[in-house]
Formats: sequence, C-alpha cells, structure tokens
Amino acid sequence: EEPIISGIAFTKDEAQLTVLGVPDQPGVAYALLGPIGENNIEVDMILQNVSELTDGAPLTDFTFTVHTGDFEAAKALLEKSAADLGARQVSGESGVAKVSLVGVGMRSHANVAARMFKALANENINLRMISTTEIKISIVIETKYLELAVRALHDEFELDQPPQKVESE
Amino acid sequence: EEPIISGIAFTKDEAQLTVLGVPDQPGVAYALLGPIGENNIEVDMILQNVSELTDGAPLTDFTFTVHTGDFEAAKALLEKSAADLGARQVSGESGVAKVSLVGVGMRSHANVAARMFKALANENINLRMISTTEIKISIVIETKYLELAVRALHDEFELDQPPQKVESE
Ligand SMILES: C[C@@H](O)[C@H](N)C(=O)O
Ligand SMILES: C[C@@H](O)[C@H](N)C(=O)O
Repeated sequence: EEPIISGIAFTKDEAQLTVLGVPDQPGVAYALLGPIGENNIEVDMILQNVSELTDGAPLTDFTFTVHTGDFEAAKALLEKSAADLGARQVSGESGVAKVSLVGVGMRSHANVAARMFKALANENINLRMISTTEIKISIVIETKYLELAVRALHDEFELDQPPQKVESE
Repeated sequence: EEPIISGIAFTKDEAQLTVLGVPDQPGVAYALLGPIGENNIEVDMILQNVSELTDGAPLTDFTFTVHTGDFEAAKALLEKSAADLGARQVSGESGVAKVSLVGVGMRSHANVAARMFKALANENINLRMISTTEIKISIVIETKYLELAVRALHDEFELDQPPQKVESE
C-alpha cells in the first residue's frame, strides 16, 4: 500500500512533564493521570515506553504534554502522586512543540518515518519524543526548532501549500 | 468538547523491540529505523520517550513493534545498528498485543484515558507501553491479557457491539 502524505500539523505552547522511575505495575498509570483529569487539565499526548529492571524493580518513565499555561499546576499534582508512588523524580520542559506528518496508508510506515527523521537530522534537530500511528508520525522537539522542522518536512515531502497550524492537533 | 468513543481496536501477533540506552542526538532515530524500512519490515508503532543523563550522556530507549514473524530479522538488524551507536542492549518481547480506544473529541482526553487505565488496572493488566493521540488511546500489553482487556473496556465504555478486530489497526 503506497503511503499518501496529506500534510504537516503542529502544536506549540506545549509543555512536557515526565515522572521518572515509576513502578511498572498495574494501577500506576491511573494513579498518575487520574488527578490531572480530575483537575480539568487538558492533556495532548501521553507516552510511556517499556520498563527496565533497576535494582530488581521494573521502572519506567511516564510522560504527557499539556498547554504551557498548565505546566505548574500539572507539575504540582504529579509531584504529589510521584511521592506516593515512590517515583524518583518529576521533570519537565515547558517549551516544546509537536510536529506531525499526517497521511494515510502509512501502515508500514518505516520508510516514511525514516525519511522524516533523516530530514530533521540533516537540520541537526533532536527528536525528544517520537510517537506514531498508521495515520500520523509525531515528534516532540524544542520550540525553537519548530519553524526549521516544518520547513524541512515541507521540502522533503514536497508539500506545496504552506504548512497549516492545526490548533486541535 | 464531549468525547465520543466509537470503539475498540486491537492487533495481536505483534512483537516489541527496544534498543536500550541510545544516545539522544540528532540522527540516531534515522540510524535505527533506516535499515528496518530498507529491509521492507513493516513497523506498526514507534515509541521513544525523553532521555535521561546517564554518566553525563543523555540516553533514551527506542522502541517499535513489528509482526511476530519479523521479530528475528528486525532484532538482527537492530543489534548491528545498536553496536555501531554504542547502545547498551537490544531487548524484545515477541508476544504483545496493542489495544486502542478509538473516538473523536478526545482532545482533553485525560479523563477518558484515566477511565481506560482504571478499567485495565482493575483486571490487574499491566500497561507495557502507552501512546495516545486525540483520536486514539493505545496501550501495549502481553498477548495473554488481550481478551480480558477488550472485555474490560467493552464493559467500561458500554460498547454494545462485539469488539471488532481491526487488521489494519
Ligand atoms: C507504568 C504504568 O503504565 C503501569 N505499567 C500500569 O499499568 O499502570
Ligand atoms: C533518540 C533519537 O530519537 C534522537 N533524539 C534523534 O533525534 O535521532
């Protein structure tokens, strides 16, 4: 199936929060996210990779992004939950942007993603986070690289209209 | 905006591969994914969380999933790239399943995701990986929990038709 790239979407004014070293056990994701939702803080993406054994306990990092304006409130809630769970630390970065290549038929999208990653690497842009689905390949980068990233992808995928900022991306 | 849950999708016969301790520097994601795509191995999801300083160097883990049948070939390619990059190790799990809650209007989907995580935690199902977008909340679990997970979400979200396995999910 040939992938069709329909465009580039991005959001800026995002903040990333990560709880480092959480126990990889049932109930932990709920414990971390519950208070955030209950406080009506909007969450854009949630990301958690597999755990590793650290001194015999399986630990992983739980990350999500919020609007920059909610960074402090979310951080405070997380620090409380993190302490209860015995997590190591809460860290964050309040100036990140998400850039996504949007398309269809990207099921085996390894080649499309590799092209995207190469285009960004050529501009020396570091990919802080990566998260993909069949219709969207998203990366999170520092906000200062946003314009450069969008142009690089625009050029690489020969998207002839100016990139659209998609508010609800 | 009220979220509308349209259904549950899942894929089984997936295998997860992770390169542990890769340098968080431009070009690394491309170095890892390039050979996979060039060898025509289909990749379902790619997931990478933020890095942590380990002995002064920022390191992270790079994960992707493939069909179970491609596990060995992909692992061999990764081990080669991992060695070139000085990554710590390649690990994998060849029996995982992805379960996704699919909907619209889930922009501030913290509450929907929290409900999903709680329903699964109540069944003692461990969430190995989590990855979300505005229209899909995906988790990766051990294959043995797949049926239990789908039923739990089916009940929690009162989805009255039997869950559909979506091959192209
Ligand atoms: C880390 C967290 O996701 C845990 N695995 C859980 O199931 O809740
Ligand atoms: C780890 C990897 O994603 C790296 N940050 C890169 O930009 O390629």
